[in-house]
Amino acid sequence: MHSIAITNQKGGVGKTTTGVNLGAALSQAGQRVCLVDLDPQAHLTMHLGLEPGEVKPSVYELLGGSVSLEECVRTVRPNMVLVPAEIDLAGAEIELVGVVGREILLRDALDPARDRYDVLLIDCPPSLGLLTINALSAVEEVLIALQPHFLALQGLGKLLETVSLVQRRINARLGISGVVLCMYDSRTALCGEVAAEVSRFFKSEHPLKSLWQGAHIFKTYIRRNIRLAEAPGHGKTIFEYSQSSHGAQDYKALAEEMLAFWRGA
Amino acid sequence: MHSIAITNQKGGVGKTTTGVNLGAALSQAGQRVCLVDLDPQAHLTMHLGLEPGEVKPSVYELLGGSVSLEECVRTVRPNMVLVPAEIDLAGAEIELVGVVGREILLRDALDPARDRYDVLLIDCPPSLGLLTINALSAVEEVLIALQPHFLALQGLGKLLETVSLVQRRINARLGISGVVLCMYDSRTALCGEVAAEVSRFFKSEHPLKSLWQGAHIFKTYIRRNIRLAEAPGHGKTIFEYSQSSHGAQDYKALAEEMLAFWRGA
Ligand SMILES: Nc1ncnc2c1ncn2[C@@H]1O[C@H](COP(=O)(O)OP(=O)(O)OP(=O)(O)O)[C@@H](O)[C@H]1O
Ligand SMILES: Nc1ncnc2c1ncn2[C@@H]1O[C@H](COP(=O)(O)OP(=O)(O)OP(=O)(O)O)[C@@H](O)[C@H]1O
Ligand SMILES: [Mg+2]
Ligand SMILES: [Mg+2]
Repeated sequence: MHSIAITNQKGGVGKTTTGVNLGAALSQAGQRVCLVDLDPQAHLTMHLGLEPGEVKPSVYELLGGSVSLEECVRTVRPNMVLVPAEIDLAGAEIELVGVVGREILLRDALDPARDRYDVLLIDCPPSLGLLTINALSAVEEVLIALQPHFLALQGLGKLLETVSLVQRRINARLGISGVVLCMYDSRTALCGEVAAEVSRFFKSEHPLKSLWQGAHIFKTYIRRNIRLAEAPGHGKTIFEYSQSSHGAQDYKALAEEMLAFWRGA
Repeated sequence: MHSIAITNQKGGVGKTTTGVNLGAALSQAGQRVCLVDLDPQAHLTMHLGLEPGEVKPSVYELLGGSVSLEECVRTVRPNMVLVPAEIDLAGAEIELVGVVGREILLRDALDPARDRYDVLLIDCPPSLGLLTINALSAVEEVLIALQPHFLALQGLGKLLETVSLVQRRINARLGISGVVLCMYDSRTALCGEVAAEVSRFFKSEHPLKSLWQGAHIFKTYIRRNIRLAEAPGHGKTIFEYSQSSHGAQDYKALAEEMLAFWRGA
């Protein structure tokens, strides 16, 4: 099973939109997909159309160890299940502060997933706190969603340090597997410049270089497309909302590129 | 002094961009402005061009009570000073968990600002954790930065509950003073629909309605403009980077609308 954490502590860069639509595209390609919403804002959960009444037990109870994975998953689409988030999760980082093994609660809870799914996608909140650390401790691959703006590059170093820390202390199998540029506006020079800068950065000599040894900077860019912002309001994936849009084309292409990369690797 | 916290737990909606450019516009209109960067990512600090070596003592030391406000402020532009953030702040929420009066550390530290500045603008991180609570406990006005997308509306309720909680338990003078729509794309129907929804929401009957009794939904929208995303890469405000851009026009108009609102109120 490919276990992937979609991360970036910078807010609003497309993590959740990628979780929903990359997950949907992979499931449409026949992969059994398990999505985990690890953000107290629960946007992934809402994006897929779940009502507030349908979200218990959630990832919060799963972290607390009071339910099994099987009791939490909801089939949300053909071939795609979701472990939802809801507002109680907002208290988790403080509540879990003193718990022994607080960083590996999710890893233990997700262990049964290995035999049941082909892809595990964890949507992280915009922070490097305990929830994101749980995601990084539970997976083998980090997919960085990046908005090609200047401030995006600033956060990258800190994110990589955090991944490195988890890799050294908790999860030796962790690595950066991919970087996907989201909200790409091809009419602007800035996006192209930042994309080139990202590419240079990942090829350069860097003390943490081994972390992204096998990383793949996706050739597919997710272009800025208002349909991607409209779909959540209807509780739909981009494929249900607007099959012919650029957003649908790009996420389908991203999934195909990812599958090809897995086959080739 | 108008003391304002720029908040929204949703990431990437324009809080920092508003902090820099509204602050700059107000200072250019003759207001003495004090900016406080309360985000461990320190994007406001970087946006104004400070080097990593120039940021101690920072807001972290201010919260810890080891320095005074006077020792932290840097004059970054004519009429505008900054209390910078830097990476140590990332540990603050955990370190301060057990401290008595942990929510009012910032309020106490900013008390000297009252006589020295006309406007205090605090840039908050994308969360409703202890740092944002400190900001809400320290100010009288909340300015909500909102991206007119569907998911933006979902977070609003939670944000208002948090403001209400702080108002009832810690800071009776707190209220929502304004809502500014950022990253507005007038070519899309979605932005107009969400803007109308926001307007309806703030006029409707709601148990927390008293919180936004005097609130002003700004008529000025900050349009999506790539210049606003380019300016941080040069360490410049939009006025220094591209005086004639839509971004500069919009933030100047926002400042004028805010000043008129203060005079009229
Ligand atoms: N390619 C795109 N084009 C247009 N809008 C987009 C695109 N990708 C995402 N959006 C919209 O931008 C906003 C932010 O995206 P999203 O919520 O996926 O980011 P995020 O990184 O998960 O944010 P957070 O850090 O708050 O979790 C949402 O309103 C979403 O619908
Ligand atoms: N009106 C705009 N047009 C185009 N780009 C913008 C606009 N406003 C902000 N940006 C860019 O969008 C990104 C997010 O904006 P910003 O950092 O101000 O949001 P934020 O709410 O402070 O994010 P965070 O939640 O991470 O603190 C930045 O790269 C910024 O330069
Ligand atoms: Mg998200
Ligand atoms: Mg910010």
